[in-house]
Amino acid sequence: PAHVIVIANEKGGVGKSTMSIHLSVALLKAGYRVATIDLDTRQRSLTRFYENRASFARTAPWDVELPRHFAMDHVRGANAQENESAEFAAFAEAIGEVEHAYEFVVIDTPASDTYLMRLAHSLADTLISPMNDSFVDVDVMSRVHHDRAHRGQVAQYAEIVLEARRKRRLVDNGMIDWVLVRNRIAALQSNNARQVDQALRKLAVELQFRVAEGLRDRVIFRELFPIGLTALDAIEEANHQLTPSQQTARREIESLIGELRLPSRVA
Amino acid sequence: PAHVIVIANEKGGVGKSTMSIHLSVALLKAGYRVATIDLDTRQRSLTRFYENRASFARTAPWDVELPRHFAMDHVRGANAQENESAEFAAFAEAIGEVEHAYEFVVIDTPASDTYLMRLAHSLADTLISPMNDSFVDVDVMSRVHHDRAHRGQVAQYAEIVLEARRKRRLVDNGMIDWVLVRNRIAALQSNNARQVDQALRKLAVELQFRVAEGLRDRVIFRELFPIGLTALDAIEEANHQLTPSQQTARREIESLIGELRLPSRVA
Ligand SMILES: Nc1ncnc2c1ncn2[C@@H]1O[C@H](COP(=O)(O)OP(=O)(O)OP(=O)(O)O)[C@@H](O)[C@H]1O
Ligand SMILES: Nc1ncnc2c1ncn2[C@@H]1O[C@H](COP(=O)(O)OP(=O)(O)OP(=O)(O)O)[C@@H](O)[C@H]1O
Ligand SMILES: [Mg+2]
Ligand SMILES: [Mg+2]
Repeated sequence: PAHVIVIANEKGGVGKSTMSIHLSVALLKAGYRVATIDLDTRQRSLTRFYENRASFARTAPWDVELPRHFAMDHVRGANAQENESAEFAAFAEAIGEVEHAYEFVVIDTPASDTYLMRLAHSLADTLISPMNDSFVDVDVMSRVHHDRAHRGQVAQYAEIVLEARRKRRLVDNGMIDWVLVRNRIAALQSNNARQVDQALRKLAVELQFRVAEGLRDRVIFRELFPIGLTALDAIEEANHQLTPSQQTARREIESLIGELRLPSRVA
Repeated sequence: PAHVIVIANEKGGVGKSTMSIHLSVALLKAGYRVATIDLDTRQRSLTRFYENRASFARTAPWDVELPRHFAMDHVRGANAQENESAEFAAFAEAIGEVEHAYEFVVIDTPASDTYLMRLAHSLADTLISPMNDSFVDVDVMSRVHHDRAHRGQVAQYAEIVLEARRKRRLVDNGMIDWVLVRNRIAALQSNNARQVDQALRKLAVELQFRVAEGLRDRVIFRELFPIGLTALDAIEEANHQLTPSQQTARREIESLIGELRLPSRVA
């Protein structure tokens, strides 16, 4: 069955959609059969990227790869139970359609504690949580408190992952490989970034995740969203000159994929 | 009555809490009576900052200003109507306590479409929406589409503001001064940032907001979160050397406050 990659972090704006975009395009370009699912039912950044890419593909001078894409809807009835059952049914149908026909399923999630976001966690083979080098971001994993007595309590997002792991163990004894990926890394490493990194390495043992070097803050990771392209695409052909930074950006994505230790050929 | 400043943007991670922190501390230091309300009931970054600040204040070598702070709770019963009434009651009680006793109320909101987040919009005298220089961020205001036929539709977050304005006009004919504030601005302006700026200036006319120059991406805006301080505080005394970047950071905050055109002495 497909290897399920969930990109999630309850902290807003850490780069979940940006990672989902670059990861899914990279896997497509490596020749895998890829499905993508957007659980951010309001913002839909991943869906919007693939809409732009499909539009660009219509007139592009080369073959532009596209995944099989699903965008979930939020059900807003008065009864919370009924809403969840409807959301579950739609999501289960999408998973049912892709789990045997595709090699990878890449799932983007919203920055809020929703039913579908939690559900996705218990399906994850690889869970990727992007983070900024900031103690504001660490605080959703483990309390960053001036007062030592309150420091280090497991915080709300880590709770969600620990609970998903407990459920997963009961269902099929599967393991969630939880990878924290540093994103929007500054060119010059600050003292603050070193301290955040130290805090994460200590937390990694307690919360059982691993920390991967991610992406630097580069304009190329954001600027092609309107035309549905990435640094991985043949942007030289679309009149974009491939700058040294774009060359490096490609290598950064490739080395990040290497750190994820994804299965090479999925059964 | 108090001047209500709401910091909101459904897009995650744009800097809502960072702006709420720096704005409320700046107003406190200017001698105003300030109340703060945290409507991000899960993440509570603003609440967490003031917890750290109160803890630091206990042993600080100088008088550390603190606002009157309220952290709202999310009510999670099975009936959506009842939850909303309970949340409304708690929020109305907090507003009732501060609207005449304080000069400014600063309200931080979550990156999701919640009942309290929408309610806050209709109370705003000044609405501040931080944004990154990215078309992913523009997309929540106005559709950024490769296909011209779909480009420019009013998107989900702008809809929320337009609706709040309609409601506000009915209630007390008040005007919401909507200010988009660029945040985490790069040191070197890219072509992409120029294009985003152009898109926002055009949108400003259609959606009736104004664009303010905000904050550069500086470590000092994030690194003191664990001890509840900002660049505005007497950090020279806490053994931090005030670097040139921190001097500039102070000026950036002061000039941002100037652009907000807040009332100088509130009746
Ligand atoms: N490595 C990067 N370099 C440059 N910009 C980036 C990078 N990663 C993300 N961004 C930008 O940072 C912002 C946040 O990224 P993104 O929207 O992907 O995060 P998210 O976690 O999906 O946000 P949300 O919580 O709203 O879903 C966007 O403006 C995006 O363009
Ligand atoms: N001007 C800035 N310079 C440096 N870092 C910043 C700046 N503004 C925000 N940050 C950092 O960017 C990240 C996002 O900021 P913040 O948490 O304030 O955004 P938010 O909109 O409140 O996020 P959420 O949607 O999760 O509530 C945090 O890690 C914060 O420390
Ligand atoms: Mg996203
Ligand atoms: Mg916040």
